[in-house]
Amino acid sequence: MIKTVNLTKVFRTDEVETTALNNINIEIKKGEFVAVMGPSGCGKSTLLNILGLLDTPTKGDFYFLDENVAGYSERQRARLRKHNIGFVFQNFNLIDQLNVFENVELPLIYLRMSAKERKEKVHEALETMQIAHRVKHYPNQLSGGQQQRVAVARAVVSKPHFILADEPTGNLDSKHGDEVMRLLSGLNEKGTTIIMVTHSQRDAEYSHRIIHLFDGQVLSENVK
Amino acid sequence: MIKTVNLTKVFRTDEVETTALNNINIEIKKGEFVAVMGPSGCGKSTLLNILGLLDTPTKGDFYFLDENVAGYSERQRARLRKHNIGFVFQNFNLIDQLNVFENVELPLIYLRMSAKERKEKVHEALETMQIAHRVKHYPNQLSGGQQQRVAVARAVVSKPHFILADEPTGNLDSKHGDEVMRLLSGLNEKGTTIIMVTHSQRDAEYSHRIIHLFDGQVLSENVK
Ligand SMILES: Nc1ncnc2c1ncn2[C@@H]1O[C@H](COP(=O)(O)OP(=O)(O)OP(=O)(O)O)[C@@H](O)[C@H]1O
Ligand SMILES: Nc1ncnc2c1ncn2[C@@H]1O[C@H](COP(=O)(O)OP(=O)(O)OP(=O)(O)O)[C@@H](O)[C@H]1O
Ligand SMILES: [Mg+2]
Ligand SMILES: [Mg+2]
Repeated sequence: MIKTVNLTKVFRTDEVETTALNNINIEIKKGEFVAVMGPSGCGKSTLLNILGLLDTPTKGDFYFLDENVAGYSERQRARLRKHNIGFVFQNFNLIDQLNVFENVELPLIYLRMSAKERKEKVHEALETMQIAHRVKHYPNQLSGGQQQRVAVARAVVSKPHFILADEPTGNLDSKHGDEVMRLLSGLNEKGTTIIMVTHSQRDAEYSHRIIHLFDGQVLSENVK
Repeated sequence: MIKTVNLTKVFRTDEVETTALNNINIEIKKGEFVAVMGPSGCGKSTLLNILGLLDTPTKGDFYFLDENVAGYSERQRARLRKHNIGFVFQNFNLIDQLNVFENVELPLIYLRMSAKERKEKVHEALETMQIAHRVKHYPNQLSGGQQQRVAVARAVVSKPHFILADEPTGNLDSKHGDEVMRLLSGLNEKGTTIIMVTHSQRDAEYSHRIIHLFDGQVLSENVK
């Protein structure tokens, strides 16, 4: 259960002040599959980063699993995040010094799973994303779409309660894109709450509800 | 005029040998607008990097403007590249230490243009990509789609003879994506040769011809 109350985010640099989010009020129930859409620069990634406990609001409240986490420290947020959230980043954020196996394994190391069990789960995630044949490659030895698939594998490997995905199919052909969407759908049917930023109307069709953002504000919400 | 003869590219790492391109024979005429499509990992970026003189073949010949450049040194390729090619990278490759203005200005500095003329051209490119309001921002202060638009602005700013674009609309909503495609179309009508890798059937509609790659080989070519 995720809820924001008058959520505002302002970025300040020497030159410029940008209000990326302006009084956002949204609620996401357990088990929902919500898409977030809107023009480039309207605040989607900023919202997802706050919902994913990677960033903090400037003003307003944010309830995550019924705790008001708006004022939480980095350490408190990291703890909540590691136990609950799988995140697919818009630019993948793979670790260049780790190979594909090690990148996907990382969330499981935080959960203190045995090496044998980690190996099983990593291979399962890689097989699902059809990237097992690149297991020993490093990120800079992968195509753009292959990096994206590794990023998705890493987000799902621990079967987290929440998956937050920022444009998970942007670099994929339609066949691989559909496979990612089917994976997310399947996890949602088993109870995973999914919040997905997308520019693709086609991907948004998999969701229960679409939140439209514009210029840092909620424009509308369509229930499908 | 671009031509490849039995072009082959093999990547070798300690563990693995990957044949990314396998005997590619293609020809692109001056003034054409060619789209390159195919599944994730099939060799599109590898091909574009070689055509764009950023990488060299393992075997085979490659004619660029009637010179066989397959064996050219980095220095020779860089010189040809700076005077002829604008490149939009799949992961943007913006320089983090330079702001938006400086990133877009970079190709013009190599061409030894006056500061006044550079400023005019940079502002024109930024206006066309609707990103002028972010001119003093640094890449990590931009949204994914804004970074992509800066990358496109940089590729077109010197009005080069060739534009090579690797998935130029992957992070853009349909409105901004269409604007990029209209810009490329417009440049093509004025004589720019365009080679565009894309996963989007919609973007491919703007091209004269689509080359389909699969597993490192040319599968087919459709003339539209
Ligand atoms: N530096 C490298 N070392 C080893 N293998 C590589 C390297 N770069 C690319 N490859 C491999 O070469 C193949 C082709 O990669 P390429 O980036 O050209 O694919 P692509 O068609 O652009 O894919 P996408 O649509 O996912 O961007 C892939 O299987 C990739 O794993
Ligand atoms: N660190 C930052 N400093 C300053 N401004 C920022 C920063 N990060 C984002 N912004 C600005 O906040 C706004 C929202 O950015 P955000 O990344 O959320 O957009 P988005 O909706 O995800 O766009 P896209 O579809 O292009 O990915 C943008 O106008 C951007 O320039
Ligand atoms: Mg974004
Ligand atoms: Mg590619």
